[in-house]
Amino acid sequence: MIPWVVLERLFLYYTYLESLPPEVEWVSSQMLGDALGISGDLVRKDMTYCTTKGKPRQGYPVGQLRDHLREMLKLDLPVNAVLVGAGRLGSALANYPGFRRHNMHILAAFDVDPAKVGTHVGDVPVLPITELESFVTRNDVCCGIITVPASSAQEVADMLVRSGVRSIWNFAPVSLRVPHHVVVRNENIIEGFILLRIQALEQ
Amino acid sequence: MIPWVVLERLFLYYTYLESLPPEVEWVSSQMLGDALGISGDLVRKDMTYCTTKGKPRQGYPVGQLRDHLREMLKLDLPVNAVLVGAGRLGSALANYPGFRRHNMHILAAFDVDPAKVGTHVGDVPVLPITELESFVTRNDVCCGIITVPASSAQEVADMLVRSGVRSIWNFAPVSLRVPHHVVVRNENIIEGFILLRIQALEQ
Ligand SMILES: NC(=O)c1ccc[n+]([C@@H]2O[C@H](COP(=O)([O-])OP(=O)(O)OC[C@H]3O[C@@H](n4cnc5c(N)ncnc54)[C@H](O)[C@@H]3O)[C@@H](O)[C@H]2O)c1
Ligand SMILES: NC(=O)c1ccc[n+]([C@@H]2O[C@H](COP(=O)([O-])OP(=O)(O)OC[C@H]3O[C@@H](n4cnc5c(N)ncnc54)[C@H](O)[C@@H]3O)[C@@H](O)[C@H]2O)c1
Repeated sequence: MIPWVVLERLFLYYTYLESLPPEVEWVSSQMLGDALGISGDLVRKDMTYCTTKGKPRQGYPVGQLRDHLREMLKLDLPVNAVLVGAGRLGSALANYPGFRRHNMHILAAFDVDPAKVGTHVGDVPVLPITELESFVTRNDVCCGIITVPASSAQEVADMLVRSGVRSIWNFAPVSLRVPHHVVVRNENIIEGFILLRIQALEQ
Repeated sequence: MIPWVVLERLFLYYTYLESLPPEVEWVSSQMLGDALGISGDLVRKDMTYCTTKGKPRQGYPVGQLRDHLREMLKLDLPVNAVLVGAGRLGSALANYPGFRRHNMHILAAFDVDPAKVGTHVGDVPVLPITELESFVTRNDVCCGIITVPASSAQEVADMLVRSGVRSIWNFAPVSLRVPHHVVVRNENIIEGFILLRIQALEQ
């Protein structure tokens, strides 16, 4: 198991390599470090998890390292997800073409509101919450996206865990209690704005 | 000027103090450190920016420290914002009641689509992009929120900078070029899902 913080940096190295113009064939640990705001030493330590080796004074081969990271991080593997809460934020996410570009497929959305059940958000069907568990088991779903109000978030998380998802992407401003084998990522969009205003007022 | 990374931690200490039950009257730098996953030493260093002092073996007074942080971070100051791009994501954000709870007021949205101009998203009016600059100057707007496609994001950023906003909250997946005096925060929502899937597949 590669530690979570290393995985996060490997993905950021990958994004940086992807953004380089085609004529750049070699990249040093210093360049990679500068892109992430970390030291060259830490980059070299991270690279011990990769089989692509650097050459003294030349650095790492951009194409080879980029393709190797893509394979290591399994970015080409298609991943299925379901979304619970087809409200304002849920429908913006379900409809977003950017997911498919990264091999992430939202198969269905679930809701309790009778006015939403039976409709579509883009090409994603909105199904009743009572069908969540059977849908997840039948369709090899890896991730559940939670966009319900904070008051229902834990109850929805429990349903997702019971149905067998391995990961939860949570937009509700509550911290969820889940078993160790389930990975949770909390997105706190509002926090971004609060930090921005603090910095803007400090200027 | 307090460094950005310290401001970010001060806000996270504040959020932690807010979440404590009322009967907890003292908190140690160790407890604050554990909440953020950092060392007690770093907490003590951060606290040198605050006037609330800790007491040996007792720690910091929760109520006093929380109120002092709230004042330092100017969380009670109302902040005006405008949103450019009243599409899927823009309308989910413009409509979200969570902003007002944190004294952040989205006064208007702007768009180029004639079908959207003249409508409302919740109680936020959608105005033509040609009126952006005069609206911002007339209404003391601190922040511009960018939710337009990547291809228009830089042009919209230039307009916001010309109109005098001090900060930009950018949701488009591009990095913006802005003058030093303007603060930019890039929200890359998709990155959260990619990191989650990497970790889930690694389990
Ligand atoms: N809208 C935003 O910009 C925004 C920003 C940050 C965070 N959030 C968070 O995202 C979540 C959703 O926000 P929103 O603005 O989309 O709210 P919303 O009220 O528009 O949508 C919530 C949806 O969840 C459904 N729902 C409620 N309980 C349910 C349950 N038990 N099972 C299934 N569906 C259920 C509702 O019927 C509704 O369709 C909230 O927790 C909010 O705090 C939203
Ligand atoms: N929808 C999501 O869940 C999501 C997630 C992550 C990132 N994003 C990013 O957020 C941005 C918006 O995404 P969306 O899904 O809401 O797209 P969208 O197409 O639904 O909305 C874009 C809006 O911007 C308007 N617009 C285009 N050019 C403009 C200009 N020059 N000035 C003013 N308005 C202009 C369009 O008329 C439209 O209303 C994109 O950059 C996207 O990559 C969206």
